[in-house]
Amino acid sequence: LIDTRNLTKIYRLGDIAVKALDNVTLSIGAAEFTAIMGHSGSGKSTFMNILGCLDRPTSGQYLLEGEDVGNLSTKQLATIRNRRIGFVFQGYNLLRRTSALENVELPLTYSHIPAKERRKKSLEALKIVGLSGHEHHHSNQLSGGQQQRVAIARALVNNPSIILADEPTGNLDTRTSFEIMGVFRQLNSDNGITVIIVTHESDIAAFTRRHIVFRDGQVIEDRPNESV
Amino acid sequence: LIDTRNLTKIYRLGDIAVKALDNVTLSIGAAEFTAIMGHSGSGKSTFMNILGCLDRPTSGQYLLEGEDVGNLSTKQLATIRNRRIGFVFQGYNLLRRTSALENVELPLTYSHIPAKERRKKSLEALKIVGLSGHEHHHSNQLSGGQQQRVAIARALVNNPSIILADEPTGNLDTRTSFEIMGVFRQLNSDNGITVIIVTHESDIAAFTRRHIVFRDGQVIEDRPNESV
Ligand SMILES: Nc1ncnc2c1ncn2[C@@H]1O[C@H](COP(=O)(O)OP(=O)(O)OP(=O)(O)O)[C@@H](O)[C@H]1O
Ligand SMILES: Nc1ncnc2c1ncn2[C@@H]1O[C@H](COP(=O)(O)OP(=O)(O)OP(=O)(O)O)[C@@H](O)[C@H]1O
Ligand SMILES: [Mg+2]
Ligand SMILES: [Mg+2]
Repeated sequence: LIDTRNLTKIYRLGDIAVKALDNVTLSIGAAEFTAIMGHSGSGKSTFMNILGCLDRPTSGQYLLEGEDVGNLSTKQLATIRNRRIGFVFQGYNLLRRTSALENVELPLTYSHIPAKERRKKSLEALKIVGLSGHEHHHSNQLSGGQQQRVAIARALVNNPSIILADEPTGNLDTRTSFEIMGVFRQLNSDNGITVIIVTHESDIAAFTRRHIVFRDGQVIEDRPNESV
Repeated sequence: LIDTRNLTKIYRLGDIAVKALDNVTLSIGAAEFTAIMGHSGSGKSTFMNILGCLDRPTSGQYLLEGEDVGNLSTKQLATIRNRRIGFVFQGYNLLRRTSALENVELPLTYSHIPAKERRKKSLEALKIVGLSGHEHHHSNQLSGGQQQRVAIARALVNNPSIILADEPTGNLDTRTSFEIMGVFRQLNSDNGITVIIVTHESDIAAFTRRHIVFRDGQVIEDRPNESV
């Protein structure tokens, strides 16, 4: 499903070059449930942004379902992002003075789904993450963990085939974190959705079946989850 | 040092009243090292915002060093915030297109400290959180965990007597989290700084000496850290 070959990302900051990703070559198959781990600044979010078609590599290839993403037009990339991929950003990226419901409905507006159906799906997604009752609250009226869950609901609402979640439980208490991981696990086992989670917590990574570890832009470890 | 009596915070959202804090009465002494825990939406950030003089309660009292904060003018509150309290926000609240160094220097500009001294203190604070070499990068060029550490450095730079940190390790890998907690522990034991940390992770709370647990705006548990 996902194939990266010699994926490299270099940021130029003045006269310094930061190699955020350094020749990353790996494959993630359909219906896998994978954790991406590594130190702060090791390249995890950069990798996720490229997988999610939100950013392009400096060099190397990214094949999504056999198709070279580097050859796609901006329009084609936007369609993939809206239809096939659900993305939970490390910083949530919610609209602050917009309600939870409207934030969650946003991806569906691109799919020409009737308003009634959009609302129904969005309320369902908010229910799944435990936010029933908060649908009309604006993002800036929600707690940190509630905002994080709105971002998660938004990633689920368009029935994506791939979920990319960058630290989705960073601001959640243990019980809520485990509920969310239970949701991801169910989407993976029941619906065959490929789930890739960036996390730094081992008890969150424990829900997944494969651990990929980054350091300084490189993959230094890639193994099955022994504790499963 | 910190005394709250029947502290209550009610948010009005349309015709609904959300009781974010419900009669919270507790005391935190000087040089204490305390963890505040509880489910998402239980009132932790609301409590921290009031302690940090960033918000006022709906009813009840907050005494800081014996002084009723409710009786202070906006100007006096601003002085307390800038001189006595270091605050790490759950959402960091950094200036995005401003360098890490400038973000960290910001609190010092209120203290009429000469530019050379401001820069020196800020570089030192960035070094303490492991960000030497990143001082000139803008916030939006830093990873999530790097941004979080800029926010922590900014809270340390004005030598506060109280540090209030709302989920300061939520986006940090385990090793970096433990380094940061080591910094807080040292500031507490060597400098007598009162440190109050919101966290949902038990191995982070393990660094502290007292655990306060919130649920639905109330304190349901308040005990020493047994594992110390
Ligand atoms: N500005 C606001 N307007 C309305 N309601 C608010 C506002 N800020 C917080 N609330 C509500 O108050 C309650 C407590 O919020 P608070 O941010 O203190 O929770 P928290 O314990 O910090 O949660 P988390 O662990 O998710 O960060 C929540 O139910 C939230 O929806
Ligand atoms: N827009 C940017 N411009 C310049 N450098 C960047 C940019 N984004 C990221 N970087 C750098 O690339 C490196 C990798 O960043 P990335 O965000 O992928 O790390 P991460 O593994 O997600 O870290 P964290 O766990 O702290 O979120 C870091 O050194 C960071 O400073
Ligand atoms: Mg990141
Ligand atoms: Mg909070």
